[in-house]
Amino acid sequence: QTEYQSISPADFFYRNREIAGFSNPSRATYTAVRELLENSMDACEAQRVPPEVYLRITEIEDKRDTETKFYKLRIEDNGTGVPEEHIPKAFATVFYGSKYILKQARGTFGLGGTMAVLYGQITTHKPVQVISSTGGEIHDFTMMIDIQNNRASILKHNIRQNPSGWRGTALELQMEGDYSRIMYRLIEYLKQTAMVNPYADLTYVDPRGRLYKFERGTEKLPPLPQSVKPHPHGVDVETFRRLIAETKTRNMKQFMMEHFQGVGPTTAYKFLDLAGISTKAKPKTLSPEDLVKAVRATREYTGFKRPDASCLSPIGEELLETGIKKELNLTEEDYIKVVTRKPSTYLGFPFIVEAAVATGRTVRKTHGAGITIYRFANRIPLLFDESSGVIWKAANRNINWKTYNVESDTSLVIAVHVCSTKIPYKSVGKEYMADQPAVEREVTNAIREAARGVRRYFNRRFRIARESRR
Amino acid sequence: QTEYQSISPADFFYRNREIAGFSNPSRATYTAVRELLENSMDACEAQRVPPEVYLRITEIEDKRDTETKFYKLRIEDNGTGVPEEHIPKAFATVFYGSKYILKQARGTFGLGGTMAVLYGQITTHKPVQVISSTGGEIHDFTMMIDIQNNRASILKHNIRQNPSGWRGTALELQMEGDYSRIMYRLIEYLKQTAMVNPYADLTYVDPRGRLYKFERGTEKLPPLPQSVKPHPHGVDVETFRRLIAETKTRNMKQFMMEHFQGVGPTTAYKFLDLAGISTKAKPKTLSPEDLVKAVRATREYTGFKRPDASCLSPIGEELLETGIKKELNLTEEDYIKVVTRKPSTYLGFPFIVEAAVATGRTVRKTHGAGITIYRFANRIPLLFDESSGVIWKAANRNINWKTYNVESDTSLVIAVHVCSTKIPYKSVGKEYMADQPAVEREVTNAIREAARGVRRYFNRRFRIARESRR
Ligand SMILES: Nc1ncnc2c1ncn2[C@@H]1O[C@H](COP(=O)(O)OP(=O)(O)OP(=O)(O)O)[C@@H](O)[C@H]1O
Ligand SMILES: Nc1ncnc2c1ncn2[C@@H]1O[C@H](COP(=O)(O)OP(=O)(O)OP(=O)(O)O)[C@@H](O)[C@H]1O
Ligand SMILES: [Mg+2]
Ligand SMILES: [Mg+2]
Repeated sequence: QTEYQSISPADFFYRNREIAGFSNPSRATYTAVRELLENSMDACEAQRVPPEVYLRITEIEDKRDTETKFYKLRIEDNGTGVPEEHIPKAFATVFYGSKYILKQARGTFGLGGTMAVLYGQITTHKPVQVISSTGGEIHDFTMMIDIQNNRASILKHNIRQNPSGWRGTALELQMEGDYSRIMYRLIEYLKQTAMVNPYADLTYVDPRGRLYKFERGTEKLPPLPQSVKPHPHGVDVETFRRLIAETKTRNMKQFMMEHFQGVGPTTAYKFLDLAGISTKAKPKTLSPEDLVKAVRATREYTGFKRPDASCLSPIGEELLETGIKKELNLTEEDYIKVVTRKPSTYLGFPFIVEAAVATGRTVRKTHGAGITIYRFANRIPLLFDESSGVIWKAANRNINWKTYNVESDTSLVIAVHVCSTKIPYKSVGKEYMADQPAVEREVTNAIREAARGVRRYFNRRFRIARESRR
Repeated sequence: QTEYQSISPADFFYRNREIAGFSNPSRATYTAVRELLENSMDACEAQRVPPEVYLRITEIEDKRDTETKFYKLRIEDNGTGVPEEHIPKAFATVFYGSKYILKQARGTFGLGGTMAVLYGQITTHKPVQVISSTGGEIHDFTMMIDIQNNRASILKHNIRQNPSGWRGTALELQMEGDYSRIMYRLIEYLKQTAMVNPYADLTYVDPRGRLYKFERGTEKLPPLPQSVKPHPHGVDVETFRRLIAETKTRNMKQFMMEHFQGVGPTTAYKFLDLAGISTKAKPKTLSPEDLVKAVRATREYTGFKRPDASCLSPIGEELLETGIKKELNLTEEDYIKVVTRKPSTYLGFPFIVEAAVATGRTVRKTHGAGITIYRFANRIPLLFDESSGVIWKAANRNINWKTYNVESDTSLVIAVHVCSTKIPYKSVGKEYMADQPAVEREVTNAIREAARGVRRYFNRRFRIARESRR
């Protein structure tokens, strides 16, 4: 009499949508905008063009319903576009996407865009319209999600010619929301996105028709991250098993060199020796015991090269400084110190921490006394659950600010950006990062390094003030 | 050149296992025990038997590997057992289970048991063994998870006779872990489980062979929750659409009465009138516009009965007091006040808050000065992320303790239990509950109600002390 059932991934997130950040109409408005904008930014960077993103939120008049509010969200970008055969899955299937590879991107779960579409659909019963082109024909889909089967129901599909060779994606959906409750944070999210993506042009028209324009401060794009092979330290039995199942190599020495980064002939030989596996062994004939021996040896062997950070794309000190100065309106009367740490790893995943500390007259005028923290992960601004995350922990518990001449009434802005092939988010809503020990160490050290710059600045001003009194 | 792929639910949680609570070996040890024990408790309560659960963690000797530790986890219960045809899916498929219905249970996602099996497999490459019977034959499965396809690979399946009519489930898996780091919290989890489930016998043997026995304080089980129909307030377009797709009713009046709780003929008539839908309309011919009108009307119509709380199973004041006294060793020199609130709802989901406040000599001796908070959701102890959750927020920010004669050095224990058909967890790791406004209100009021009892106790003791001085 116990009844069992399985549910689709879309059904799971339909039932538990608060776990994906759609907990109530105002928060859902924020998350929908976030997910769509991050998709556009990823697509533009992949296309290597300075992003042009246009976002419009329109309120839908509803004479009878004064409690609940409904909005039309429209977003357009000049990114890669989505090929015809992938459009239905990209926007109407959970756990489908192009970011499941070992390369830094804002997207990682294959879930966000579809969740925005899903939330719109279950609150309004309206389909989503996606118009996209990769340079050829323009595909115009109107679709809904068949939630129980985690796939698209295509209501309309028009194909148009593309004489101007437009490339990009436009998406329009309708959803229940609560704009006035979330307005401040939404604008703040856009502003902070501009701060760490100063090469992007963002145009936003709000429900009252007001135009917000975040103009690019530079045309210079950050380096394109490269997809890399896994590092031996990030390996577990399942990863190893999958590589073996797919490999075309004929012996274990070739296997190690082919499938992992930074493994040359000598390293492969020494590693296999430690693991107790013959270099001539055929990978596909490895026993389960050998598999486990190999994985354990990846942790014990200390001769592997440092992880390859070409899969990462830090903002860079120049762009970060440009972005912060532009969005915080810093002048010559302010001081800013930007720091980029060397690549590090946690659990085999490479990451880089960048930090900036700013102080001065403008900072005091706009932020008041005390420390204000801006948090970023893979160029995504984090605006919620501040005290739960690793950046707040590092700034508030690991640093003795008095030693940097920072008092409780000093006006200070700290910005921290963590980029990685895998951001240690604690939930699929991407609210905050877990305090992984290696990440916490690097964030702490980055802030300290930047704080030393601020201390020198304070000392210099103190000396100047003292000189001028004599 | 952009490559797209879909991944299975098991693959998603394999890649993002920290989101399910498997962030590192010590935390994984805790989460695995939690998920398995909660499955056993659910199964015993469903079978209406006082739970007998046996848990054993054994360290697996590994002469060469001194850094990483490996353990065998074994758990046995006298619950419902799992029918043969469902065993592979129950333990090796993500998003499969028996708790997707509108009824209170510890399990809710269809994911936890499979995650424990998955984590064990990817760290040891060892299969899981599940032995179970629903009273008939005993089925003994040895299996692994085919992660990329989210299904079981059955390595062995033996069927044995069951002359004694044993009923229950035994599961054994191997996993990497770190027992010493998590030991304190694991024992605390077991102790708090005993506190709110005082009808359960829990036996635990730790890696050093030590026996921990939590004996039942009563044979009396709490009321069995009943599966209920949805309340109209919990309805969105998708739920409505699914009910219509499956309905056998012939008109909308019948439809409303058949598929929702607490809707009689008069209520159906008035509701449909407000929605602007004819009582005679055939459900399957409703237009999309009518569907939306009906869903909006469910929010505006104020005449629905209060939600049916028979789907809930609060611990009850008697059992809660028994459990707390037993596990905290309270004596006649301690005071405890237990409170059960009336059922309430958030977003259409019914919930009940129960709270207890205790103080006295034993509390002071064991807990020291200050307030200690015990948190429970559907009888699951919550031991992590205390300051992120709604209970901590209510106790620390919404209550002025001085007005209850509680000073900063007063020794106080607060226990709060929230039970619901849908606990507002913020993540699939079930660490803490979101501060849904209705839930926050009820938790705050429950604590205040119990605190008033404590105030009377303090006043009484103060008067007695004053009398004895005269
Ligand atoms: N504006 C866009 N331009 C180009 N491709 C897009 C766009 N929006 C979505 N896509 C494609 O659709 C896929 C699925 O998007 P979705 O947001 O659901 O997941 P994701 O971005 O991969 O991961 P996450 O859930 O972390 O956001 C993306 O991986 C991308 O390939
Ligand atoms: N010890 C057990 N006895 C009986 N049935 C069990 C047992 N363990 C698991 N099951 C069955 O297997 C299903 C899947 O378990 P799993 O833990 O993966 O999900 P769940 O308990 O439904 O939800 P959650 O992810 O929240 O724990 C359960 O719903 C239950 O039907
Ligand atoms: Mg995305
Ligand atoms: Mg479970």
